[in-house]
Amino acid sequence: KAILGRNDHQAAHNREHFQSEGIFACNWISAPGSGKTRLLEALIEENWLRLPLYVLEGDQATQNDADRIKKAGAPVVQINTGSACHLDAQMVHLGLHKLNPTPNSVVMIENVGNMVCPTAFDLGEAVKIALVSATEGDDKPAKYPDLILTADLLVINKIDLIPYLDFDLDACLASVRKLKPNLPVFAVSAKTGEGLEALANWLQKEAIQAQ
Amino acid sequence: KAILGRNDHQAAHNREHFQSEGIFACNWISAPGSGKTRLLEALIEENWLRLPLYVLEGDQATQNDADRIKKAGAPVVQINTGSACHLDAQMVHLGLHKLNPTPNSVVMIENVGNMVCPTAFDLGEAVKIALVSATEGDDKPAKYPDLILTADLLVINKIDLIPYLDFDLDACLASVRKLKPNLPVFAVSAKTGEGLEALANWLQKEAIQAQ
Ligand SMILES: Nc1nc2c(ncn2[C@@H]2O[C@H](COP(=O)(O)OP(=O)(O)OP(=O)(O)O)[C@@H](O)[C@H]2O)c(=O)[nH]1
Ligand SMILES: Nc1nc2c(ncn2[C@@H]2O[C@H](COP(=O)(O)OP(=O)(O)OP(=O)(O)O)[C@@H](O)[C@H]2O)c(=O)[nH]1
Ligand SMILES: [Mg+2]
Ligand SMILES: [Mg+2]
Ligand SMILES: [Zn+2]
Ligand SMILES: [Zn+2]
Repeated sequence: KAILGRNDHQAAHNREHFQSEGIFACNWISAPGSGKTRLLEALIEENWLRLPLYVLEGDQATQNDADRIKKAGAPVVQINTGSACHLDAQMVHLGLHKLNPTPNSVVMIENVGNMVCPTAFDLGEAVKIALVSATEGDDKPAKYPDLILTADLLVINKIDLIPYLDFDLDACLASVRKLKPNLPVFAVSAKTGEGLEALANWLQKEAIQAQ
Repeated sequence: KAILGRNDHQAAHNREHFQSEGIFACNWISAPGSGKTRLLEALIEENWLRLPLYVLEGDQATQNDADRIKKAGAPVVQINTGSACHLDAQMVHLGLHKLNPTPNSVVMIENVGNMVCPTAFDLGEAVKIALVSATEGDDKPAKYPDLILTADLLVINKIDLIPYLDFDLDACLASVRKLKPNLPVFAVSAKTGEGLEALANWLQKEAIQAQ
């Protein structure tokens, strides 16, 4: 409880930073390997948002994701959390001082691959984006309700693989509706690009409003 | 630290329980949706272990996995952890008193889908089984090193999907070897059954030794 209190204090500080600079910050939360990095790579390469994109990468170990983001062409800082299972507001605060995003830009925060713990730690973001992938199965929303309940947006990724899976998109959407009826949902493939432009338009609209 | 100390005390109690009864207990740890439940379903249905199989299911919410295990034909108890991101030894202790596994049996503990936190909580098991699936990408061992470092066995699942993925099995194995050179690894498909009999034989051998 003390940990969360201290985190919320720092998160409020981050949020003030973002808001005073007109920066639109997103906290991407999902299981390991559901495609957070690949989605960011696609958004950066296609430049649909037509806004400066900055990335904060969170992982237990390695610079792998930051290297991929650098190759895609966006400024990025990698945070290694060690044994910690989530980014917290203090880590993000330190990361932001290295990243130095410009006013009216977009900061994408890719959290540690984890459907549970990151949902409890406010980073100061404007929106929490939950990601599930078709390969994980259609019952993940029901089984990890905090992920859905705390999300402002849900992205269902890897839809290109659905022909090879037992994934029932309608069942997945139904369990999402049961938990959070008005949650906006986009079904996409970071690989083929399907659905990405619509997602980018939603993000861009929110980003302009944040300016 | 106090939390881990109390957990270790209870874990030691669980371990005594198991050892005095000749029970072989496995703690299955992996990301959400990598196939823990499907693998257990297959092991139960095929009965390769030729030993009584009991299951303790851990999930934030729902009875979904326990229902699947019941349908497959094994006695099972579902533990719902609420917001907790991992099973702990006390939850397992309470679950065991409901499950009442017989002497010389096998208890499969399916942990909450999470590659990070469960690795830090001893449940009293004989072996920690780490599971990765090909759909998550080949860099997960490097990015989630605690999972590999604490594992007694690694299972790579969903190999049937490899033709449709960018998954480099050699790269995955190389990053595992870098962290833990002597870790036994099985590549399997819970869907097609490929590799499952070899995995079951390894488990059966360990189970007999535990009796
Ligand atoms: N077929 C297909 N594969 C995808 C898609 N998106 C990502 N992948 C693949 O899924 C694997 C994992 O993708 P990542 O982008 O590393 O996933 P992540 O969520 O960033 O993983 P962590 O950062 O470790 O939590 C990689 O092999 C990707 O190429 C998709 O839409 N379709
Ligand atoms: N193609 C293929 N699909 C699989 C395989 N194993 C599991 N699946 C599918 O992957 C999805 C997730 O499987 P689960 O067994 O629910 O995964 P889990 O690890 O138990 O998930 P959690 O308990 O939520 O962490 C389901 O749609 C399964 O049918 C496999 O070997 N091949
Ligand atoms: Mg990533
Ligand atoms: Mg399961
Ligand atoms: Zn955690
Ligand atoms: Zn007891």
